[in-house]
Amino acid sequence: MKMVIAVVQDKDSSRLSQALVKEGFRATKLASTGGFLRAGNTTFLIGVEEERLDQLLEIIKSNCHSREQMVAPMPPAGTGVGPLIPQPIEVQVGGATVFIVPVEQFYQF
Amino acid sequence: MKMVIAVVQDKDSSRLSQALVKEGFRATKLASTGGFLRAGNTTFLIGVEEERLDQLLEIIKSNCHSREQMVAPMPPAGTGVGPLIPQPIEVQVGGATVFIVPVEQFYQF
Amino acid sequence: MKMVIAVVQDKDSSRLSQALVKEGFRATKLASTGGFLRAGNTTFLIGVEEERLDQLLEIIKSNCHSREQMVAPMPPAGTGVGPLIPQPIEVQVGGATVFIVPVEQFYQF
Ligand SMILES: Nc1ncnc2c1ncn2[C@@H]1O[C@@H]2COP(=O)(O)O[C@H]3[C@@H](O)[C@H](n4cnc5c(N)ncnc54)O[C@@H]3COP(=O)(O)O[C@H]2[C@H]1O
Ligand SMILES: Nc1ncnc2c1ncn2[C@@H]1O[C@@H]2COP(=O)(O)O[C@H]3[C@@H](O)[C@H](n4cnc5c(N)ncnc54)O[C@@H]3COP(=O)(O)O[C@H]2[C@H]1O
Ligand SMILES: Nc1ncnc2c1ncn2[C@@H]1O[C@@H]2COP(=O)(O)O[C@H]3[C@@H](O)[C@H](n4cnc5c(N)ncnc54)O[C@@H]3COP(=O)(O)O[C@H]2[C@H]1O
Repeated sequence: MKMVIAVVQDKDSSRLSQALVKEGFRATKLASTGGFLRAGNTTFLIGVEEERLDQLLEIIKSNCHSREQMVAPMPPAGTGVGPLIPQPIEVQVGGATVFIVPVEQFYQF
Repeated sequence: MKMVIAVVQDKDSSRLSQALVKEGFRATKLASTGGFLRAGNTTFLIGVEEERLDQLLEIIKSNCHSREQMVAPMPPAGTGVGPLIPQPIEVQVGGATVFIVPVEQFYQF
Repeated sequence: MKMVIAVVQDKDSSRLSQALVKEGFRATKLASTGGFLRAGNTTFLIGVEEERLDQLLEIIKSNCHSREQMVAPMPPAGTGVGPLIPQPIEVQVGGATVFIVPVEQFYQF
């Protein structure tokens, strides 16, 4: 068994959830925050049997989409530097960032 | 060392916390949501030395209880299908879903 | 690649985030709760290439500080035992509790 940890954009969270349910995948969702943009996103924990892993990755890939996000960069607090009106910059945010972690034992009580 | 990731029902979260403290287990709790029922639940992260793993699993098993939950199934948004008054269905929700993950290094700074 | 799971105190969360961004580390943050004190803390998930792991641990160590926290111990609910005015106790809370977990596959879609 593997644990898939997938960080996805909030905009894709419901669609991904529904696709997972439809194909019988089980998941737990955590509200999370990106370290860089400090915007909310969603972290999925999906325990999956190895033989279904490729199908799961396909579902994540097709339901999560890369988008551009405008960011007003913030100068570090208390430095006093940085322009009066910070120029917003464009950042490409990926559809999903996925980590596959080994599971040594799995139980349901 | 192992990392135990345990998804438990909110109703059992406090009792499990107290049992863990009483036996000297350390834990971090995350508010989570089930992918199917979309109801709140709790995800425990419990780092544990291998020799105490069986005792920990026993504590989780005895403090987390399986329950039935009524669910009004929602037709997928925007499909326009589904009955006017969806018949609620009964779902058995387990006491705990537990993943044991290897920890290669552990530090406290 | 490794997944670093770091539980840090809320007071250090922003400083740690900024230090990670400055050095090009990517992270996802989860609002969490300590099992013992039941106070809010922050769980960082940081996927990192093995060659940068030591630098990452150094950043966590230097940005997260141990502190004393006063706790009014609560007698277990419904036992009816415990003093009328529970004497607060002092608890040393570490800067960071860090677990390093193996990542078998990593994708960005
Ligand atoms: N130091 C930096 N300099 C320049 N650009 C930077 C940067 N840090 C991040 N970015 C850019 O900003 C996007 C949002 O990052 P954020 O950390 O808010 O939100 C991230 C974070 O929550 C998570 N994530 C990505 N890589 C991760 C990793 N190695 N470990 C843990 N979480 C990760 O996935 C979200 C989307 O990441 P993605 O890579 O698609 O998209 C990133 C990336 O394009
Ligand atoms: N492999 C896995 N990976 C990650 N997290 C996992 C997991 N297996 C279980 N969980 C977590 O544990 C909760 C309880 O799951 P359980 O299987 O006992 O109880 C489940 C199961 O009896 C049923 N169920 C879930 N998905 C189903 C589906 N596609 N079809 C029919 N019944 C389903 O509904 C109950 C509640 O599910 P829900 O998703 O809301 O909540 C799940 C989810 O948060
Ligand atoms: N093995 C592990 N697995 C998962 N998460 C872990 C962990 N070890 C630590 N943590 C997380 O890190 C926080 C700080 O732990 P620390 O050991 O520095 O600082 C701890 C420790 O000094 C003390 N403590 C915890 N449990 C205790 C107990 N049963 N008896 C006496 N002191 C305890 O209270 C402080 C706060 O603990 P709290 O649980 O609120 O918050 C913990 C918890 O959220």
